[in-house]
Amino acid sequence: MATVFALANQKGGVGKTTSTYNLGVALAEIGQKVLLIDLDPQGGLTFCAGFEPEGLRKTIYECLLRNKRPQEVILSNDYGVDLLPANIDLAIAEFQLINMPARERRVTRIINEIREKYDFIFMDCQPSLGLLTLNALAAADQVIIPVSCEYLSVRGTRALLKLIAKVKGQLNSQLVIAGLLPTMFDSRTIHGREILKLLRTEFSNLHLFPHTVARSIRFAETAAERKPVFEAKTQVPGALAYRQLARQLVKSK
Amino acid sequence: MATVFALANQKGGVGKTTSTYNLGVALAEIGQKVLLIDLDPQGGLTFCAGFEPEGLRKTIYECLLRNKRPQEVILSNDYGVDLLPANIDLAIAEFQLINMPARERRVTRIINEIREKYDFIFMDCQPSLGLLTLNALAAADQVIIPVSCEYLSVRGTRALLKLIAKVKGQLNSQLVIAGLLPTMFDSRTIHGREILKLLRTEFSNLHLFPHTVARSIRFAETAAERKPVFEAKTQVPGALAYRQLARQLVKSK
Ligand SMILES: Nc1ncnc2c1ncn2[C@@H]1O[C@H](COP(=O)(O)OP(=O)(O)OP(=O)(O)O)[C@@H](O)[C@H]1O
Ligand SMILES: Nc1ncnc2c1ncn2[C@@H]1O[C@H](COP(=O)(O)OP(=O)(O)OP(=O)(O)O)[C@@H](O)[C@H]1O
Ligand SMILES: [Mg+2]
Ligand SMILES: [Mg+2]
Repeated sequence: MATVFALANQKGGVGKTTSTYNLGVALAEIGQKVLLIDLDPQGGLTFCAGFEPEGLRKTIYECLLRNKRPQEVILSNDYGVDLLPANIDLAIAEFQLINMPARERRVTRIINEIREKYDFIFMDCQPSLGLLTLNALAAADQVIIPVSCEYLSVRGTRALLKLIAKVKGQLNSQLVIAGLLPTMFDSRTIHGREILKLLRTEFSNLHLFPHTVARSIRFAETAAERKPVFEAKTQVPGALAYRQLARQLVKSK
Repeated sequence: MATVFALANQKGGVGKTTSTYNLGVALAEIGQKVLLIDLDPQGGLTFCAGFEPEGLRKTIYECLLRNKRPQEVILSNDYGVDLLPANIDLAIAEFQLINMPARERRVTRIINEIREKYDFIFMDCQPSLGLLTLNALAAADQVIIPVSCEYLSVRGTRALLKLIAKVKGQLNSQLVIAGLLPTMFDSRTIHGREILKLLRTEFSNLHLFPHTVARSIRFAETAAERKPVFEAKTQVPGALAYRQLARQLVKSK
């Protein structure tokens, strides 16, 4: 039975998609059955996993609004992960879902159909607190909050925690915050170190993953090549952090 | 009579807010009357301009949905810019506007009330192509598209250009793309240089601003201190790019 994670932070560009993909591949490398779900109409995760979003005829849109079974839409890639893809069609779903019954539980219903087949399911959220992110939080067992080590992204975290508290109260009482995942950390800058300290003090009641993902251009490069960061030609410290986090998630399953 | 700009890109974390604020201050420094409008419920621009979004009783929400006059809500800061602020209330506006008449023109109506008082008006958009961004594109004379020099953010630009073409066709035939503004450029990396080249070839029919904003931790530092980048203790190449762009915008007014 899969443990379901949402990777969420409405602040843009903090490493949600990069973390979802690389963590997924790191788990597949150690024998876990992994499904990634793209909940961003931009299809960044779908692209990183090696597919062309706009070329797909079936995506999660069909599961959400045309009652297609997820098994008929799920793709597999060369790095051992399965993907429920998304493309721009998903942008319409947000408006169409508003007036539907149980609109916050459409993703939960999809996941319940396939949960038995996987060990881990990760949902990549878009940079907003709209209905799709709400669906992800309602469906998740745990939330990982990527936070880039820059002040503006710490600000966004407070608003997200308020929403998570509301979701726990009204939609999903089991929801747990797995932790804050520091990304794009540059140890050479005072600001980076200050932010890491701030995350520890400001959110002392939350777990701060010790696997800080260091800043490296290799992430942008490998994403452009639709490869996981583990395929970079040189050793990338941030890659190791994702592998360590993967091992930890398996241990605490 | 103000020229109205939208800073838009649905890809998250590409420097929309940072560009809006620093460009605004750079124009105020050379004697221009500038209004900044925050259209992101996270209130990043409101924060950068020196205000605490959640502490404000009146924001753009009241103008959009309670017909409050913008003059009653606008704030001024120590760096010579005016601000029409936003906070989390704005997140509700998106849903409330959906069923209202002329829902795409609510921001246009607000701007028409105050346009005479300013030389430049800049709107900071959230990382999505929803109704608030649509409002900004309907109200704008020109669009500046910040694009970070990393591949994932180039992908998002194509989808944005399609939306802009639609807006031009149906809502705002005068809308012009002022150009793509390369941000977070790191000339030491091959990837950064490749992306700059890609922007030139892939979007050869668009203007690529020659004022490339180099990556610097000073942007995150000054944002945390709610100061414009010009206040950094050391010389910041990216700061000069914003000043040069400001002079160019005045020349081509
Ligand atoms: N540790 C890192 N070091 C440097 N760059 C990184 C790192 N992680 C991700 N990136 C790059 O930063 C950019 C933003 O990352 P990503 O797209 O994963 O963030 P996101 O939170 O999913 O963005 P969005 O809010 O738009 O969905 C991308 O260009 C990515 O390649
Ligand atoms: N030229 C730059 N070099 C380095 N860091 C930068 C630069 N410009 C902005 N930043 C930093 O990058 C992060 C993202 O910038 P910013 O918040 O302005 O982007 P945005 O597009 O407005 O994000 P969002 O999509 O969440 O609204 C911030 O931490 C900011 O301080
Ligand atoms: Mg993403
Ligand atoms: Mg912003």
